[in-house]
Amino acid sequence: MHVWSVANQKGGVGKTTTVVTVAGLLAEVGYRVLLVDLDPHGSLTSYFGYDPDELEHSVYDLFATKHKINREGVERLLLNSSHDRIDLIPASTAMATLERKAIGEEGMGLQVAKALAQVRDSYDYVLIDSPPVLGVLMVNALAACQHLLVPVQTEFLALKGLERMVRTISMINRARSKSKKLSFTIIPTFYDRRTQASVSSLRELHNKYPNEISNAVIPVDTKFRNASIRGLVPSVMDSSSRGVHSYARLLRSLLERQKQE
Amino acid sequence: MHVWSVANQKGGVGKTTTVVTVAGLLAEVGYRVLLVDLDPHGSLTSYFGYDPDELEHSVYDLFATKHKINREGVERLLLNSSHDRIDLIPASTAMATLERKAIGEEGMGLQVAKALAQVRDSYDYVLIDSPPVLGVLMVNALAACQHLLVPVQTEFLALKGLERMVRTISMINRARSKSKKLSFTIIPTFYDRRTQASVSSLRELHNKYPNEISNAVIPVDTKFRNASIRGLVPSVMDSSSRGVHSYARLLRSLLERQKQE
Ligand SMILES: Nc1ncnc2c1ncn2[C@@H]1O[C@H](COP(=O)(O)OP(=O)(O)OP(=O)(O)O)[C@@H](O)[C@H]1O
Ligand SMILES: Nc1ncnc2c1ncn2[C@@H]1O[C@H](COP(=O)(O)OP(=O)(O)OP(=O)(O)O)[C@@H](O)[C@H]1O
Ligand SMILES: [Mg+2]
Ligand SMILES: [Mg+2]
Repeated sequence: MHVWSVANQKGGVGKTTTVVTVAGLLAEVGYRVLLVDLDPHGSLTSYFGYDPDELEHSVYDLFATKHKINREGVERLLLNSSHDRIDLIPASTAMATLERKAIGEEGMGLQVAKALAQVRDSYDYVLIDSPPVLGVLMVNALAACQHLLVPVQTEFLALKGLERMVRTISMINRARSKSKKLSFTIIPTFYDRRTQASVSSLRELHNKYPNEISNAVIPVDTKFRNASIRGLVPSVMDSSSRGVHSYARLLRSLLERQKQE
Repeated sequence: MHVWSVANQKGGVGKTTTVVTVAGLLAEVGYRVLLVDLDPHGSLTSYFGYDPDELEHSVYDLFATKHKINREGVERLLLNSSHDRIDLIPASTAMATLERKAIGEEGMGLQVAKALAQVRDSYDYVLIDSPPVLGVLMVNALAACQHLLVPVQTEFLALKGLERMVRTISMINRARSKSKKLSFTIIPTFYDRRTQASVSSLRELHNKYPNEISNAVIPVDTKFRNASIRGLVPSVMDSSSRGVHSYARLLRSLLERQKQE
């Protein structure tokens, strides 16, 4: 089972869109996919028609319990998505209180990793969506994954925020053993070749992070918004769109890289 | 002095862009404007060329001090922007730790309001940018302002998050006296009339919030990104752009509404 997290401390860069689109493409080629929504705002959960304000069981349960997390406890959280090869562990808005609750309690950073270990044989890929804030939920996302996807808007201010994200990754890696270092891929999003800001920031990203930047660039594509109306993964909604094609190229390069490791 | 905050728990909806563009338009007609960056990610601070990781003095100081906040203490925080009628109280990344520090300490929700009272005669308008998370910094933004601007992307998922924001506003209003109730304006952003998601969610916004929605709709305009490269307010960078025109219409209706109150 491969675990990929999608994170960036900047808001609105395409994290949830990356999770949903990559999940749809993996499911189309036959993989069984689990999605985990670690954002208390619950965009991924809402995307599939569930209400983060009303859900009784969610990721929150993984933090609320003092007992050991067991397989039944995790399976109780699973929800269907609109695709039969994709399941979801949803978010609830109650998770916004976890930051405060986590203070003083040791080891809250591994709850998600422990839960995923319980369903290791049921899924081929796990994709974790995270909130745009560095806190206990993002730390769980970084601790649970083997590879990190970092969507970055192709605009000037985004580069500044990325430096901070890269520093956070090196911090996490200092605590990991040599064989388990967290690798990451930078995904340029909202690319628009007509805008000088987009063109020059993409060049700057290649200069600064030549080994981590993905060759697949995600263009601005308003069709992404239509997919969320009906809760369909973008590749099912419109498999010919430019956005979906660019994510398919991204996925091919990620799978290629994985083979070589 | 009028204090307007810009807030939405959803990331990437155009909060910082709204602050910078409205500030530029107010400054152009002669008003003296103070900007306050309450987002630990510091997009507004970076926009004007300052580094939120390196700054010694920032909004953080308003929370760190046990003493009463006085005028000199606030004036020490003021920085220049690229416009001579706009000043800035910057953010620093250290503010990300304030959530944890604020636990158990009473009355941390009014630090910004107290600081602004110290410079009441120096500015005509104060615009407060906030992070995409409901926490002590957003509570300060809501407590310090008389009117709230809520940018909302014209897409399906955004409507769900808006309900939550409106509930937060009613919660805040329960603690305010009748004459000081917080009013708010919903600003539809990233509007694209070619996308079904955009058109139908704008109609839904008008149905659900007929009294709070602004008639001015902000279109998708990639020129906003170019402005941030040079740290110029959008109306100085390109006063003829569609985006700037739509914000000018918004500002006219906000000033109109204010006259009537
Ligand atoms: N390449 C793209 N082109 C155009 N629109 C896009 C693209 N990617 C995402 N979007 C749209 O932009 C908005 C923000 O994307 P998304 O919600 O995925 O970002 P996010 O990083 O998850 O935000 P948050 O920080 O709030 O979690 C959504 O309306 C989405 O449909
Ligand atoms: N109307 C618009 N059309 C096109 N691009 C826009 C528009 N408004 C903002 N943008 C761009 O979208 C990105 C996100 O905007 P912005 O940073 O203002 O959002 P935000 O709500 O402040 O995000 P955060 O939640 O991270 O604070 C920026 O790159 C900005 O230049
Ligand atoms: Mg998201
Ligand atoms: Mg912002």
